[in-house]
Amino acid sequence: KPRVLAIANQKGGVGKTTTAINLGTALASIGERVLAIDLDPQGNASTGLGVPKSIEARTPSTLEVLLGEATIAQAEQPTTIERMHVVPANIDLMAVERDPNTRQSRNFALRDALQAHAVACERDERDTPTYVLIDCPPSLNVLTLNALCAADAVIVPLQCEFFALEGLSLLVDTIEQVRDHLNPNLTVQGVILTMHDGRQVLTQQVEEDVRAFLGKKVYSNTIPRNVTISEAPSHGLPVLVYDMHCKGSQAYIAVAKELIRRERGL
Amino acid sequence: KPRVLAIANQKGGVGKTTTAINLGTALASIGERVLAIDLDPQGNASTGLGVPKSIEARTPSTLEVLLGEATIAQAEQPTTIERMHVVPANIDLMAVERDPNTRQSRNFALRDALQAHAVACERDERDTPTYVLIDCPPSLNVLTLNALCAADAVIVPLQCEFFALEGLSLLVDTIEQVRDHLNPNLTVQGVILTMHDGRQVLTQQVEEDVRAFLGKKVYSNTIPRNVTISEAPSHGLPVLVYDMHCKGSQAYIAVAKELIRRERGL
Ligand SMILES: Nc1ncnc2c1ncn2[C@@H]1O[C@H](COP(=O)(O)OP(=O)(O)OP(=O)(O)O)[C@@H](O)[C@H]1O
Ligand SMILES: Nc1ncnc2c1ncn2[C@@H]1O[C@H](COP(=O)(O)OP(=O)(O)OP(=O)(O)O)[C@@H](O)[C@H]1O
Ligand SMILES: [Mg+2]
Ligand SMILES: [Mg+2]
Repeated sequence: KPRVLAIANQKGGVGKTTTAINLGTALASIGERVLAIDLDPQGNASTGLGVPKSIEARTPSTLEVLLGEATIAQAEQPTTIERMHVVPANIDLMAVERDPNTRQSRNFALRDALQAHAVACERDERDTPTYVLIDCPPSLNVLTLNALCAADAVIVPLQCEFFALEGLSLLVDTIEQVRDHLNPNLTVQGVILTMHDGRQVLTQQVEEDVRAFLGKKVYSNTIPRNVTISEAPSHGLPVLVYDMHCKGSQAYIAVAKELIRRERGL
Repeated sequence: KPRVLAIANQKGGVGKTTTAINLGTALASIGERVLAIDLDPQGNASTGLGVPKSIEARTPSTLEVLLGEATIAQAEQPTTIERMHVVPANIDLMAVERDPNTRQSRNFALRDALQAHAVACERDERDTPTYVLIDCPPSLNVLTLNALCAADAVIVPLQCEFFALEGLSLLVDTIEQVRDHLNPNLTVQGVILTMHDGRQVLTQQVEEDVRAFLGKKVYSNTIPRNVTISEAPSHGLPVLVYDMHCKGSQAYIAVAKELIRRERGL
C-alpha cells in the first residue's frame, strides 16, 4: 500500500509546489515509485513537471478523479522522470471549491480514489506507487481537507519568514482536528524549512522558534534560497533535472534521504 | 466617496499583505486617510499593523462586518500610523468561506458595508477615508469575490517568478468576468512588480513578459527584494516605520506617489 503524504500549508508561497516536484523527483531518483497529485487549481505542479494544463485536450484531471468520473489510472500521466507520474490539475478544479454540496462524504473523494487505485493495481498485477505526494493549494478549504483525509501524514514546507511562522500553529491545530474527526491516522510527518538563509537574523529566529515548538519533527536538512530552483519551472523541469549539481538539487536529495530514514524509523 | 482598491492575486506569497500595509502607510504619510481591510483569515495585515488578532477580546472584526452584525465604524481600529485605520481579521473569517449559502447577494456584503460607512460618515460629519485598501487571501473564493465586487479597481502585486506569471492571465480573466456580471466599474488599476532583483535573468524575463502583456498598467517603480521588509512584521510595524531609509521603504514611497499620479490621470 502506498505511503500517502500531503504537502500542505495554508500560507501562500512557502514552497509547497517546489517541494512536491523536487522531493518527488529525488525519491524517484533513489528508486521509489512516485505519484504526484496536483490538488491546486493553479496547476503549478503540473506545469513544473512539464505536463501541460491542456484544458483543450480534455484528458481527465484531478477534477474528474474527485467527481468519480475517472480513475487515477485514467488521469495519471508520465513525466520526463523515470518512476514518476502526475495527476494534473487545471482551473476547472475550482468547481469543487465552489460546490455547495457540503455532504460529509465529499471530504473522502480523494481517499476513495486512492484506495480504488491500490485495489485496481493489485488486480491487474501492476506496481502501485510507493509514495503519493499531494500538492495542496494555499488554503484550508475542501481541496486541502481532501488531502488531509487521504493522507497518512503531512509534510509542512515552512518558509523562514515571520508570516509563515505565524500560520504554523493554525495548521497544526487543523491537522489535529482532522485526526480527531475525519482521519484517525493523520500525523505531522515533518517540517521542512525552505528558502533558508543562515546569514539572515530572521531565518535564525524562525528556525529557533520552530525547533523549540516542534522539536524532532523539524528536518535537520533545510532547503536554501537558490535562484536555480525558481528558474527550473520555466523550463518545465524539476531542479534536479535542470541542474543536478546546484545547491537546491543537493538539498532536495539530502531531504529525500532524511525522509526515507524517518519513514524507516516509523 | 473613498476610492476602494482591492489588492489581489490568487498566487500565494507574492506580496499582497506587504503591499497593503506599506502602500497604505506611504499613502497615509503623504496626507491621505487610509482604511485597510484585512480579508484574509490568516490575519497577516492585522498583525503587520500591530493590531492583535485577539479572538479572546471579542472586538468586532471583518467577519462581523460581512455578516452585517457590526458596522465598519464599530470594527475599525487605529494603528500606530496617523490617518490609518484597519478592520482586523482572524481565523473566524473562515466561516464565510465555508458558508454553503450561495445567495448571490453574499458577494456584495463588503460593498454594502462600505456604502453604509460612507453614508454614516456624512451623516455624522466625520471624515471618510480617501483610500480603502483590501488585502485579499491567496484564492479566488467568496472573500476575494467580495473584494472585487466592492472595489473600484484592483492592484495586482506580481512576484518576479515563473509561477506568479503563470497565474496572471487567470486573474485578469476573473477581473473581466466580475466586471461583466457583478461590478461594471471594476478595472485593473495597476500591476506592481515585487521582490524585483534586476540582476536575475528570471526577473528580467518576467518583467519583459508582463510589460509586453499589460503595457502601461505595469508601474514603472518596482519593489526590490529587501530583507528589512520581511523583518518589519515581526515588530508589528510597517517597514516605513521600522526603517524609513531602507530600500524597501523608499520603493513603497515611490510607488505611492506613482499611484497618486495614476489616480489623478484617471
Ligand atoms: N528554495 C527556494 N529558493 C528560491 N526560490 C524558491 C525556493 N523554493 C521555492 N521558490 C520559488 O518561490 C516561489 C514560491 O514557491 P512555490 O510556488 O513552490 O510555493 P507554494 O507554497 O506552492 O505557493 P502557493 O501557496 O501559491 O501554492 C516560486 O516562484 C518558487 O519558484
Ligand atoms: N520586497 C520584499 N522583499 C523581501 N521580502 C518580502 C518582500 N515582499 C514581501 N516579502 C516577504 O515575503 C513573504 C510573502 O509576502 P506576503 O505575505 O506579503 O505575500 P502575500 O501575497 O500576502 O501572501 P499570501 O498569499 O499568503 O497572503 C512575507 O514573509 C514577506 O515578509
Ligand atoms: Mg503551490
Ligand atoms: Mg497575505
